[in-house]
Amino acid sequence: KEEDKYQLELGTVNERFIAVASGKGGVGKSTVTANLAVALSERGYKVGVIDADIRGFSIPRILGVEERPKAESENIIIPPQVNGIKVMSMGGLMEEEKPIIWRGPLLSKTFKQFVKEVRWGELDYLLFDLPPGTGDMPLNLMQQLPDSELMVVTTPQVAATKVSGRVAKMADELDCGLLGVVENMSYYQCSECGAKEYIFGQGGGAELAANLDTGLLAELPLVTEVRESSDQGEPIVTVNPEADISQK
Amino acid sequence: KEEDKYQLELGTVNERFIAVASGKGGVGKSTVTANLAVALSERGYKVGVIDADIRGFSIPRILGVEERPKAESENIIIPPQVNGIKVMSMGGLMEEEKPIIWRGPLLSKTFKQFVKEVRWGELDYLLFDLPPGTGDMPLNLMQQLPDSELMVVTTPQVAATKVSGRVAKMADELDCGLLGVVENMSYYQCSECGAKEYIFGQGGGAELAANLDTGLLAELPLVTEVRESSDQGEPIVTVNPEADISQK
Ligand SMILES: Nc1ncnc2c1ncn2[C@@H]1O[C@H](COP(=O)(O)OP(=O)(O)O)[C@@H](O)[C@H]1O
Ligand SMILES: Nc1ncnc2c1ncn2[C@@H]1O[C@H](COP(=O)(O)OP(=O)(O)O)[C@@H](O)[C@H]1O
Ligand SMILES: [Zn+2]
Repeated sequence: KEEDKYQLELGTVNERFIAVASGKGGVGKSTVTANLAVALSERGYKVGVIDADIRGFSIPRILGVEERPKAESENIIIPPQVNGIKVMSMGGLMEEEKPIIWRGPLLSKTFKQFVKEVRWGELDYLLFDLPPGTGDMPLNLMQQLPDSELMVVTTPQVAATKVSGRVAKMADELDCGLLGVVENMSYYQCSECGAKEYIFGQGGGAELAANLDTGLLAELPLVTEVRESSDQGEPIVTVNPEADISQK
Repeated sequence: KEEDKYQLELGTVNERFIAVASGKGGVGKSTVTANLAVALSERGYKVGVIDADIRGFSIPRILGVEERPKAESENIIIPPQVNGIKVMSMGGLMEEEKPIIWRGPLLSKTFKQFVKEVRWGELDYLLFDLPPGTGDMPLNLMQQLPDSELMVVTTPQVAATKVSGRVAKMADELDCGLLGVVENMSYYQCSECGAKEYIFGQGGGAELAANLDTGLLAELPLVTEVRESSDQGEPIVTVNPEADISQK
């Protein structure tokens, strides 16, 4: 099945390229990407992550990456690793404080470098945390890696799913595969009395999945521990493997 | 104090241009813009809103705008109104479902049109709901309307405030004024037992305000009713004027 592998310049990907995306920001795209990476790695898969959310990079923080990328030679970069996961992010290349007023062409060039000039080695999954929206970066990814599959993250708010789902329409026009929809922040359960509240609404994930003619892969609850563990650089799966959020 | 007014092509602004922005999406920027517009209008001010969040427009839905803009002549647009608030949004010009793969120059041209070719008449406040991030649109606004003042919205998560606050660094470099920071989703209070939980963390707003050497204007709780009323096109101030979220 050698021919099934996807060849990169400096590595191979045995299973899938998964682009985690959403038309809307703040829905938990980075949190879902990081937790997916750790959940796959815990199951023995070799995982790489590219934080392509150039303007809002947060993967290094959530995964607890402290090293910076190293240059093996002028055109070869060695990615930092944590829990066996290889991670490349804009966060590794720039200080967090500076505003990033970059134009399209520079973003596209940086993206190409992340894919072609990083020594990824043998991977099973290469995950991409895309910036929110339907701008330059999703376009770059779908054009440069036509075999990638989109995982669309949304909140349960039905009104927001039109915006979240726009990136899937783009994928459809560019002939990029759709893996499914993940609904995040589906409900909140009070830690004192157990009452459930649908703060961000209900049914958005199922409706978006039906609209896009794809499956609803998971409904993840809003759990304070998820945010706390992201702040500590230890995604929920490593902190508490039993928590149902990581079983999906 | 005639000279204090800001002259537009087709109108004047007596008090302020307020650009509601955040380096990060999903923090409640549109919800805060819509609620601020209604709160100001309820106090007798004449308010206009430009939904400049070209890729994620939601102001028309939150404010319950149903009419489309009308053309008075080839270069003059009459904005729709609701509760006396004049609203112009990309949402008014395009179907919600289509992916918006627009490049910078087209966005900048549309923005100019919204400011110069809309008959705003006499206003006290002109609010802008900016797209998340530090890309083209904030740049356009700060360059075209140097008198505008920035209101930065963040969540309480300290780790997220670096990203939320980036847009303020950009304003600083472009000599645009900073009005202050609004912290949104500050805490959640269980509707059954009253227990308070800091789902998204604590202290981010105060820390960002201190970092940016500006004031923390408000700390708004996460309230299910806020999302529900946005879904119904009746922002919280009109639904329940006593709710403390609209008093700020
Ligand atoms: N299931 C969840 N439970 C609790 N907090 C969450 C959950 N998913 C995301 N968050 C928090 O919500 C905020 C936004 O998540 P993030 O992953 O940064 O979104 P995006 O990448 O879509 O902008 C962060 O504060 C994060 O910690
Ligand atoms: N204070 C709040 N309480 C409850 N829900 C809120 C609050 N602020 C925002 N929301 C909800 O959070 C989501 C994101 O808000 P939105 O205004 O669209 O953010 P942004 O404009 O920053 O992307 C929406 O579902 C909105 O209804
Ligand atoms: Zn309770």
